[in-house]
Amino acid sequence: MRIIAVLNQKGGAGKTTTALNVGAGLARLGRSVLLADLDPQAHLTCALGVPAHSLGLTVHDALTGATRPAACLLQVRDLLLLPASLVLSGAELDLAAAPGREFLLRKALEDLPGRDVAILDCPPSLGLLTLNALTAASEIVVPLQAEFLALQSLSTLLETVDAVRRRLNPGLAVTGIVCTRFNRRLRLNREVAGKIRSYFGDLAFETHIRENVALAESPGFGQDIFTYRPGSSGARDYLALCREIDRRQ
Amino acid sequence: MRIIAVLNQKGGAGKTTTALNVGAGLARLGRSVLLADLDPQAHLTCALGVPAHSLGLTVHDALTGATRPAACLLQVRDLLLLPASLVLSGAELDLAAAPGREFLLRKALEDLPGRDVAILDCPPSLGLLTLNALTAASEIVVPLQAEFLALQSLSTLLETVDAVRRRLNPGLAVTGIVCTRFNRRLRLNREVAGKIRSYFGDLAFETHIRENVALAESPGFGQDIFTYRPGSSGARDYLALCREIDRRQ
Ligand SMILES: Nc1ncnc2c1ncn2[C@@H]1O[C@H](COP(=O)(O)OP(=O)(O)OP(=O)(O)O)[C@@H](O)[C@H]1O
Ligand SMILES: Nc1ncnc2c1ncn2[C@@H]1O[C@H](COP(=O)(O)OP(=O)(O)OP(=O)(O)O)[C@@H](O)[C@H]1O
Ligand SMILES: [Mg+2]
Ligand SMILES: [Mg+2]
Repeated sequence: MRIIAVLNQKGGAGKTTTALNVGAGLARLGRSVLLADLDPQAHLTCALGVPAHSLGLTVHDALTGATRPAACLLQVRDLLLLPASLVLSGAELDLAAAPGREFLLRKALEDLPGRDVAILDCPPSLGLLTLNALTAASEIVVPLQAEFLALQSLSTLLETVDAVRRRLNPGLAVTGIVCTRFNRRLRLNREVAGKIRSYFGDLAFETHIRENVALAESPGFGQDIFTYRPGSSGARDYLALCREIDRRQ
Repeated sequence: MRIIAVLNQKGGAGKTTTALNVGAGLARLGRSVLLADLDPQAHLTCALGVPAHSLGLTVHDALTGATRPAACLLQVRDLLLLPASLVLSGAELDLAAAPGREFLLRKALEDLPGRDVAILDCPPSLGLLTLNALTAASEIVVPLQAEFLALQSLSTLLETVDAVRRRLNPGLAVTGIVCTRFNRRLRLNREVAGKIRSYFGDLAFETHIRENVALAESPGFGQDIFTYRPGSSGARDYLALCREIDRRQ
């Protein structure tokens, strides 16, 4: 199983939007997909139309060992979801002293039914939940808005990935960096995207995800972009990104 | 001294942009201003042109008591800055067991020279650094992008503020909620802004900060919007917001 962590400690990079629509896009390409929501905001859970406040078991129970992880799974259309809720915000402190605290998610995923791909949505930090994702993952996808502040955080992120690869997860690969909310009419977006390509070469995906309000609207209907607005530029861009991810095995 | 925490656990809400430009705007209105960067990403420090990686003393030293807080201050044009660096990302775990861990910033600010206003930029989480800001603050300003996912996080944020008011800081007031990156041509932005006004009434600022690429460019030059592009809509909107904040003592 490919386990793809979608992460960037910079807030608002497009992590949840990318996890939702890459998950749904890969399912359309015929892959069996598991989504895991590791953000205490539970936005991926909410964007799939699942009311996070009314959930019984969540990923928090799977991480703390309160229950078998398989018992937390929900089926949402053709996707399996390991949902989150606000309870997860206690995880950083609850699990800080647990032995093997970085391996809890990796262990939990081993208990789940096999899928082709698992996609992990991370919170905007490099704390314990993100470390769990990096330790469980076989690869990472980094969404990023092509603006100055976002570029500053990228080197810290890649240093953290290196440290995880050296100490916790030797096989961790970087599948790619994708520009989100991209507007090619803005010089700033073009310049920053150009810098990414010159610093990181092939790690930069060919596909940019263009600014498209349908992508910001679809979570309000509990739908991915392919269900909500199949003809939109958002749907086309995320399908193109999925094909690139599919090719970069 | 007014101590204004700029916070929202939703990533990319416009916290750093608001802290930078409200700080600079209030200074233009004749107030003496202190800015404190509580985000391990150190984006406020970076946006003021201060290279975070080459700093000696930072807010981390002030919080842990390694040094007198006044020794960490930097003068940047007409602003005083309590800078951050990446070292701060260890604070959540370093300080987790410290007695009175939520009061560390409040104590540190007492050691600093008196100013009219202090503005605290918070990370995208409700962890210990944000709790320190909420405990030290006399009031909060909440920037928010007028989109569906951002609206979901708002109720959790206001519940946390209530809990801090009850247990740690009885005087904590909510000065207002401001829509950032606002585009009145988008129905989504108009609808969400309308919901904020109907749910929160006068807590919603009259001023919206319009989408304006100059606001995303100015940090790349280490400048606030008034220095970088004084005639821009970003400068006009942030000055209008400063006047509203000034009036809402
Ligand atoms: N290409 C796009 N076009 C328009 N809106 C977008 C696009 N991508 C994301 N958005 C919107 O931008 C906001 C930020 O995206 P999102 O919430 O996915 O980022 P995130 O990195 O998950 O944020 P956080 O750091 O809070 O977890 C959301 O309101 C989302 O709907
Ligand atoms: N009104 C605006 N118009 C255009 N760009 C903006 C505006 N406000 C903020 N930005 C840009 O949007 C991005 C997010 O803003 P900012 O970094 O200030 O948010 P934040 O809440 O501090 O993010 P984080 O959660 O990572 O701390 C930045 O690249 C910033 O330059
Ligand atoms: Mg998210
Ligand atoms: Mg910020």
